Amino acid sequence: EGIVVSGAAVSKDEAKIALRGVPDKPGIAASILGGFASHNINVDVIIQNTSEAGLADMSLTVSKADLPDARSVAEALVVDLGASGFECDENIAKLSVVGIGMRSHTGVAERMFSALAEEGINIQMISTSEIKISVVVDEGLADKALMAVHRAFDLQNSPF
Amino acid sequence: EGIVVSGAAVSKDEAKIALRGVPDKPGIAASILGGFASHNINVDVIIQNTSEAGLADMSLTVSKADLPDARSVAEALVVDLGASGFECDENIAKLSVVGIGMRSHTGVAERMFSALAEEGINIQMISTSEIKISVVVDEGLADKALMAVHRAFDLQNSPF
Ligand SMILES: C[C@@H](O)[C@H](N)C(=O)O
Ligand SMILES: C[C@@H](O)[C@H](N)C(=O)O
Repeated sequence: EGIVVSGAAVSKDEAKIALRGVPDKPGIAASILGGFASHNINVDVIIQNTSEAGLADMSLTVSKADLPDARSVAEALVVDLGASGFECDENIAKLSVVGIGMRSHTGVAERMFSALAEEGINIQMISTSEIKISVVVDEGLADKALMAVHRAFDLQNSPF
Repeated sequence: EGIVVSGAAVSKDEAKIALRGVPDKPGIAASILGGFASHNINVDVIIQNTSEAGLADMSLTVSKADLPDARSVAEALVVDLGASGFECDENIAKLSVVGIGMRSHTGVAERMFSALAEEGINIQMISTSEIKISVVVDEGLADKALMAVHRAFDLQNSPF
């Protein structure tokens, strides 16, 4: 594949807000991000998969310190948008693998996911870009997860 | 926020496979990527949000040329994993905005999503990394979507 995995890193200062059943129509994503922006909350990961029956789920991660604020933003959004509800979880960590030439990163993703599977670590969320594959795992398993991908990709113990 | 949006680009050679209701337990993501890897299918976007009731949805994008192959991989996976089913859609495009310092990219995401909302363009999927926000939109609206974000971020008509 011509891909070089240059590093892996884990971020434990993450908390998740999962908005469930938001209307899948133009303007909703903008309203959601607007809610967090107006409270000066930095959003890291934003994940939305395709909807079913006109309703979509959107998850965002914020720093743990911002979670109380983010929670109240989410509460208000659920009411304003008529969403089904939301969940929060601060027991998470984000693990990322960085590589060059990852437009064809099927093999890298498979190796990363297999390494986690072999440790019995469940993958809660996945988000990718050309150079990075990020997953959300249980925070208590973050160190084990990082070591697993370091081994799988033969990396030294250094971020990126 | 100290963020500079350096460019935007759209990729029309994209087709989506959405696997629905896959078991949310270790090893599943690895099996899914293994299925595509063994058929030499390049996967671009991988999106998985948190599960509900022990079932997760995972979407992947592939090139349009790979869709027939990817579809048969998906059919087999649904059977092997006991998933609920899958959907395909080749009528999509991926629009990305790239910036520097996007760890706090709430404002950039809001501006991007608002620009699309103002054109009545529905956002089907969202995936982010520190330097990039990618959305999937209807392929027929791809050019309009790119122009909207170029205007919103005052960009010239050049990718990245
Ligand atoms: C769900 C949300 O992304 C919606 N489809 C929008 O375009 O804003
Ligand atoms: C759904 C899938 O990501 C599963 N949680 C896994 O770890 O493989």
